[in-house]
Amino acid sequence: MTAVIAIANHKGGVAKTTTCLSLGGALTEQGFQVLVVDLDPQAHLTLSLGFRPEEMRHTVAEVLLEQQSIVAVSRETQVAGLDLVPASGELVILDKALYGRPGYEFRLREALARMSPLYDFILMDCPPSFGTITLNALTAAHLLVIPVQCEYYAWHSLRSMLELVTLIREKTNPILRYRLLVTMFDVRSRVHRLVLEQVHRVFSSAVFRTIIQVDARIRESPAHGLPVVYYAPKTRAAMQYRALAEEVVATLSSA
Amino acid sequence: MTAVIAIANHKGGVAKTTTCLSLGGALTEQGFQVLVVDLDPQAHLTLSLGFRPEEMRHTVAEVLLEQQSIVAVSRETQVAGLDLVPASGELVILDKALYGRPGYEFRLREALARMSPLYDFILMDCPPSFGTITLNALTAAHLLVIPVQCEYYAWHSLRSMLELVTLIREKTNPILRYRLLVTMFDVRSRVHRLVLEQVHRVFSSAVFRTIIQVDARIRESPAHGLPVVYYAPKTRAAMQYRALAEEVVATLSSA
Ligand SMILES: Nc1ncnc2c1ncn2[C@@H]1O[C@H](COP(=O)(O)OP(=O)(O)OP(=O)(O)O)[C@@H](O)[C@H]1O
Ligand SMILES: Nc1ncnc2c1ncn2[C@@H]1O[C@H](COP(=O)(O)OP(=O)(O)OP(=O)(O)O)[C@@H](O)[C@H]1O
Ligand SMILES: [Mg+2]
Ligand SMILES: [Mg+2]
Repeated sequence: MTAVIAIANHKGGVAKTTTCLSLGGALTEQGFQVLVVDLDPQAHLTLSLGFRPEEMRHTVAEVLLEQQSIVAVSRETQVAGLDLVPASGELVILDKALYGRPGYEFRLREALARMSPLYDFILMDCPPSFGTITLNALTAAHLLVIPVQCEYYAWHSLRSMLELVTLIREKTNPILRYRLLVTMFDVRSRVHRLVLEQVHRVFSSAVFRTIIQVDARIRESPAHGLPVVYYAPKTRAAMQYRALAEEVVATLSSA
Repeated sequence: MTAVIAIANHKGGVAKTTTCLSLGGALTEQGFQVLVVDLDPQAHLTLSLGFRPEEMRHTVAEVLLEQQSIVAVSRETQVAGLDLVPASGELVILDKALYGRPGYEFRLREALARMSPLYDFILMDCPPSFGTITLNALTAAHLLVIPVQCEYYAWHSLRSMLELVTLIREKTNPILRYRLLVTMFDVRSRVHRLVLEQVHRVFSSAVFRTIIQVDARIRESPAHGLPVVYYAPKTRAAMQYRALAEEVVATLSSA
């Protein structure tokens, strides 16, 4: 059974793309077959695996328009066991073009359902907005990972993010579960420590135990087209994303 | 003559809101009358001035729907000389509702043109996306400030941001000028120093000389409802945003 995971938060710059890339890498390292899907018109996930988004002839846009299958547009990457469905800037137009078409929220879920179970995990990187593309990802997902930065604005964005989860559960995906992941954590920051306490107090068991701390090597890995577990395997960030991968596997098998 | 400035970048988390708040504060400190406009459904600018977005009865959404004037929805803040046009979550719907209506891109510009010149500066905080709301801001602006983080993904997002500027100049706003602002700069980071060199080499005179460095007090200021120049006036970040305000004034008067 393929586990489908969305990585989403409309707050910008909280490490959605970094988490999708790093978690994907950590899962393939453990021998799982993984597909990562880039749903952001910025196409940073595509970029971070060494591709040039402007050169992608077939992207996820065609899957959402029901012109191509997932398998037809997916590509192998330089990481064994990690395939990519690329994105490009044209996704910007799709966000409006899809809106209002009957059943537009189910396009991605239906496309994934048509695939034979080639992968153990499918990870989807979402843009920092609440548009039709993010709705598609939340409708298709079994688990939603919400990366959270322990800062004032990011803390406040959680409320509307969880309102969206409630809405999605009522309308299109009653089985959707979510977990918060604390990212870019700086132990020296008083604000980070205070907000972390609030996150644990308010969300308790919905928060992954693994915390991803700030790490300079994470900033370098996308320029090398590799997840941090392959680019800098002995670093703290690589260890933390490996620990996250184990927690994700445990969460999904405990259904 | 009121100077209209948009603060936009579809890359998330690069300090758009922080810059709008801090620059607005630094300009009022110099005696200018300033209006800040929150165009993000996350409503973080509204939040950072001490308001609760869910309690806002009148927001910028009504201005874009031509139901209310700017003056009717604007509110005074606890900072003398700094008024706010608030936002709320309902802006999410507006992004789709506006699309396709004839002349939808000009709604904000027309609303600002109808105002008598009460303010010296109008600053608009944009969401991390290319939707109809950001198009409205870029169509209305004389100057676009693009906050840039010196990291791999943010560097790559600049290309599509500048393609958008070219498009806006051709279609709706031929006088639009832009400047890059380096934000959240960490002098200890090798990646930051390398990307900064590229930014200066490629964009040279289009980059503000002022660089905003990483500063813990910046993270604290929104929780106190104040721009950093009022919350922590003696800090490096406050000095840097004051220097930016002077550069912005010089840039606009040198038309
Ligand atoms: N643990 C970490 N330590 C240091 N830097 C990090 C870490 N995680 C992410 N970053 C850096 O922070 C920046 C923001 O991360 P990223 O782009 O992955 O966030 P995002 O949520 O995908 O952003 P967007 O909202 O634009 O899609 C990137 O430059 C990334 O390299
Ligand atoms: N110079 C700085 N030093 C330290 N922290 C900063 C600095 N500038 C911004 N921040 C913090 O970084 C985070 C991101 O900044 P901010 O929310 O202003 O970015 P944004 O571009 O408006 O994000 P979004 O794309 O979600 O609208 C915030 O928590 C903010 O407090
Ligand atoms: Mg991203
Ligand atoms: Mg913002």
